[in-house]
Amino acid sequence: ALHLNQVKKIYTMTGEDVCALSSIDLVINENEYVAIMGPSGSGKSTLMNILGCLDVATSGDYFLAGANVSELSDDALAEIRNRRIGFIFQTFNLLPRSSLLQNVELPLIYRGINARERRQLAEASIARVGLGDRMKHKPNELSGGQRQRVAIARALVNNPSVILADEPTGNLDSKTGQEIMEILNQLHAVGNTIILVTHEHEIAQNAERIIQLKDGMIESDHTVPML
Amino acid sequence: ALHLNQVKKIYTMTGEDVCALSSIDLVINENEYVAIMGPSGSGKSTLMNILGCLDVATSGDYFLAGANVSELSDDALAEIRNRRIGFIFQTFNLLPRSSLLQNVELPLIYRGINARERRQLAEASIARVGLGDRMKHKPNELSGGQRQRVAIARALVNNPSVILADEPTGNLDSKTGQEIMEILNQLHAVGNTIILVTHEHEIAQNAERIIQLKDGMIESDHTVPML
Ligand SMILES: Nc1ncnc2c1ncn2[C@@H]1O[C@H](COP(=O)(O)OP(=O)(O)OP(=O)(O)O)[C@@H](O)[C@H]1O
Ligand SMILES: Nc1ncnc2c1ncn2[C@@H]1O[C@H](COP(=O)(O)OP(=O)(O)OP(=O)(O)O)[C@@H](O)[C@H]1O
Ligand SMILES: [Mg+2]
Ligand SMILES: [Mg+2]
Repeated sequence: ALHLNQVKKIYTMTGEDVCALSSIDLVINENEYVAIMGPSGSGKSTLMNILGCLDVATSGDYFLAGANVSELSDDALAEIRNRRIGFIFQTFNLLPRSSLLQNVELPLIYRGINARERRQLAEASIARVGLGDRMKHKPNELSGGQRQRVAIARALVNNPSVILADEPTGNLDSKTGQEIMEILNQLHAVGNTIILVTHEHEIAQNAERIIQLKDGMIESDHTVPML
Repeated sequence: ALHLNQVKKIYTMTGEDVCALSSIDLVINENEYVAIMGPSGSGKSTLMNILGCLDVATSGDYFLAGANVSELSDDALAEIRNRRIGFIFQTFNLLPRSSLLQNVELPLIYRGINARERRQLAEASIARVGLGDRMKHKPNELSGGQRQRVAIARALVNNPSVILADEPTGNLDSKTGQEIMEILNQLHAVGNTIILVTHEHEIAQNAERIIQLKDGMIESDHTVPML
């Protein structure tokens, strides 16, 4: 389970502090499917970065599977980020000078997987998002939606049990967006935890629970009616 | 008017050519409001880059207000890109080490506008997209949707008469997205030409005409029914 307790995040800048998260209490259990929505600037990506152990809260605690994240060693944190959590970034964060294949292999390299198996796993992840015919392209030789799909393929290649997807369909046409949601839905069906930021209500309907953020606070938190 | 005649775009890579646009004939008249839709990878951004004089067709001609773009001088092209066309990029293309204000001032600097007037114009454009309180932030100190709005503010600061918007609301919640569409609708109402790539049907409905791309070709081209 992911458990945030009184989590605040303040960005300190010269002359002004920005309070991005104001006081978040949140529990997400294993195998939940949660959508996070809210206005631009309301703190969604900041919340995701803390859940993904990519950023640290200014105050409050984050318990991941019972362990207080601030007390974990660097190695333990690296292991979590690499193997347990798959993060799909809102702005993709691809290596510009590496090919699509190399970008997707990156989490496998960190794991020490041998070159042959790495290639097979990466190719499978790439094929699943429909980019098998673009493997040698670099990010700037791909369309916006293709880059988004590379970010997705990379996040999923290590079979993480928690998937944090920040606007995974923002650059995709409806059909391709639905194909991506089908991948996430399947991953949920086999037991993984899915946390998804989206601004599209149709996409949010794939989840079981919708959390609305506003000004760094949780405004509402409802289960999605079963159909 | 923007007139593409038998335009092809082929990206040449070692070992494979990618045909991004296969044979485009297209006329967009002054003050039209056009939405371009289509699957990921179908050639929308490539088409926008050619219309915006940011890229060159492999074959075929592009006439902009009667002039063949391939015959224009570098100075004439620079003037078009800076003053006549405002381009909102799908991946924002902001200067990472400059503040929001500096990013939006950039087109005004190229025009040789003095510092005081530049600042006023840039601040007005920034206020219009709701980021008045974020002016000193750099792009990595902004949310995804805020970065998108900086790209919009920058594209509009020179009052261009042709606006090319590539997924301008892809990272915005519905309400902020509608505020942006209201800006574009107002610009259309005062005589400007708006060409918008979007994957969201609701956003496309703001336009008068919807063009569907598929595999680098125009699949359909219809006027939007008046309501
Ligand atoms: N520099 C490049 N070199 C090689 N191929 C490229 C390059 N840029 C784009 N492509 C390819 O050209 C095709 C069209 O790309 P384009 O960016 O126009 O698509 P798009 O319709 O904007 O897609 P999206 O909706 O995903 O943004 C894609 O299949 C892409 O892989
Ligand atoms: N490094 C930073 N320094 C200062 N302020 C920041 C930084 N990163 C984010 N912010 C601010 O914190 C607030 C929350 O940002 P966040 O990225 O979490 O928003 P968001 O909900 O993801 O927005 P969007 O929907 O636009 O992606 C924003 O107002 C933003 O300007
Ligand atoms: Mg965000
Ligand atoms: Mg594109």
